[in-house]
Amino acid sequence: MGKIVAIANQKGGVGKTTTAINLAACLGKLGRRILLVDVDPQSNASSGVGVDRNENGYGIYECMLGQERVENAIRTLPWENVSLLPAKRNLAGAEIELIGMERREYFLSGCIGTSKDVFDFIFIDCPPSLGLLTVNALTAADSLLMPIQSEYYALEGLGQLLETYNLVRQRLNPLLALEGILLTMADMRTNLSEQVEKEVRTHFGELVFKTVIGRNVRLGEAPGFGKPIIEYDAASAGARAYVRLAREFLERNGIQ
Amino acid sequence: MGKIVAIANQKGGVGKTTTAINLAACLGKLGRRILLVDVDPQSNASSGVGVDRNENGYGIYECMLGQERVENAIRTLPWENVSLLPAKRNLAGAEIELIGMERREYFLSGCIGTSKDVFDFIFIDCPPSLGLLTVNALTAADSLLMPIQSEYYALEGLGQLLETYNLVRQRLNPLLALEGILLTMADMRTNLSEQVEKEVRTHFGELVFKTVIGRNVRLGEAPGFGKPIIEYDAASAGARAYVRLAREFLERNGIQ
Ligand SMILES: Nc1ncnc2c1ncn2[C@@H]1O[C@H](COP(=O)(O)OP(=O)(O)OP(=O)(O)O)[C@@H](O)[C@H]1O
Ligand SMILES: Nc1ncnc2c1ncn2[C@@H]1O[C@H](COP(=O)(O)OP(=O)(O)OP(=O)(O)O)[C@@H](O)[C@H]1O
Ligand SMILES: [Mg+2]
Ligand SMILES: [Mg+2]
Repeated sequence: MGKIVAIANQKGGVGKTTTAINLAACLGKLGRRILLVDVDPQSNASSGVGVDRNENGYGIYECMLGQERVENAIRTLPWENVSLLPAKRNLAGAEIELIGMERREYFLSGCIGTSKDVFDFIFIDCPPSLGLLTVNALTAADSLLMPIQSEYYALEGLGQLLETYNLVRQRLNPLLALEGILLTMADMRTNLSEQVEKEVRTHFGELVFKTVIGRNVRLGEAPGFGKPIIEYDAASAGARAYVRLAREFLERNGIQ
Repeated sequence: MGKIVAIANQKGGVGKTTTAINLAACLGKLGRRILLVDVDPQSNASSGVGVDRNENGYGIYECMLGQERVENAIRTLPWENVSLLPAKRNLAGAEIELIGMERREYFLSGCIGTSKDVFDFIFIDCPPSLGLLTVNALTAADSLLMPIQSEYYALEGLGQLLETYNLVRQRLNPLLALEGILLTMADMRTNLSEQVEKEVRTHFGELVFKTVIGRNVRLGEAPGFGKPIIEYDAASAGARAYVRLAREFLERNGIQ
């Protein structure tokens, strides 16, 4: 029975998409069957693995509104054990459309629930907001993984994110757990990164992944080629960090 | 008569807030009367200048909904010629509330229009989305300033942003112009930054500011002290870049 993990943080540019793509690809390489679900209207997770948002074909929008079965929208990717449920252009208008509907928070869980029978892990890449698309992801998820950049504003935003997590648990999805907090884009040469790491580990202890993703330009280059880092440059510090993260993720989920 | 400039890009973490705060502070130092308006529920522009989102007092939410006059929410800041209209916690629910209202795109322009008589420039810091708060900012603005990070995803998102700009011009605010595209967080040691810069200048020519803001850790440290870079470390490369930007901004607006 698969597990659904939402990757969310309303702070922009903290490494949500980079973590979704690269954790998925590294777990695929370790033999797990992975589905990557893109619910960000920017469609970065889709383009980051080479699928164009303007191309024909179904996406998450049609699935959420019940117009198409998930199986007909899922794309197999050229990398071992990884598939994608893409976001197309039409997702941009979804939030405004969903707002007026009954059970508007349950549209995503209604359509991807069955995928738990096919995949070991399902990662949902969220937009930088706490709006209806992110709430749909938290309602569908078993756990929340929170990337945070080693910077001041990212630390500030963590409180708001945890408030939303608690609200969703109380009202929409009592089973939602915390997968963990992941420090990203850390530049160990600066005091800023060190200070943020110290503060996060003091406040959140075991919740914080031991693996820290350092800043590495190859991670910024890879999406331009539509490839995960493990395919673009397996020897890079960025690839090695995400492989470490994938192993730690499995350990935290009781899988050796 | 003042000019309203919206600083927007739905891509997260591209330097919208950092540009709003630091361009405002540098122009203030050059003698212009500046108002900084925070319409991002994250309230980063507010906390970045030392104003707490949980503190008592009015914010942009009450002003947009006509519950309070703008003059009673504006805070004077300890830096020359700069004032702030803050975002408080209650802004988080605004988008859902506004969606069902008549003329929902005009709430912001309805309340900050009068500030053009008092300030030379009014900068609006937007959230990382193309939702109703950003559309309100574009409807109230005379021009749009687009920070873009020198990375692949940021380049991809520019098309969507310009589509929204055109829609707002056609339907809501025919006077909206483009202030310019600003390259941020450029790391000139990497090919990635150079390639993105070359591509942006080829496509958009004169629209792109000559000033490029390089990556500089002092810009990331300053918000932790609630200060603009020009106050936190005036000698830093980050401060010098934003002073250059302020001078170029004035030149492009015909002010020597
Ligand atoms: N560890 C890293 N080192 C260097 N660059 C990185 C790293 N992680 C991410 N990046 C780059 O930083 C930018 C922001 O990352 P990303 O887009 O994954 O963040 P996000 O949280 O998904 O953004 P958004 O809030 O817009 O969805 C991207 O251009 C990405 O390629
Ligand atoms: N030139 C720079 N050099 C180094 N760090 C920077 C620079 N510009 C911004 N930063 C840091 O990068 C992070 C992202 O910048 P900022 O928060 O201004 O972006 P934003 O577009 O406003 O993000 P959001 O989409 O969440 O509103 C912040 O932690 C900021 O301090
Ligand atoms: Mg993303
Ligand atoms: Mg911001």
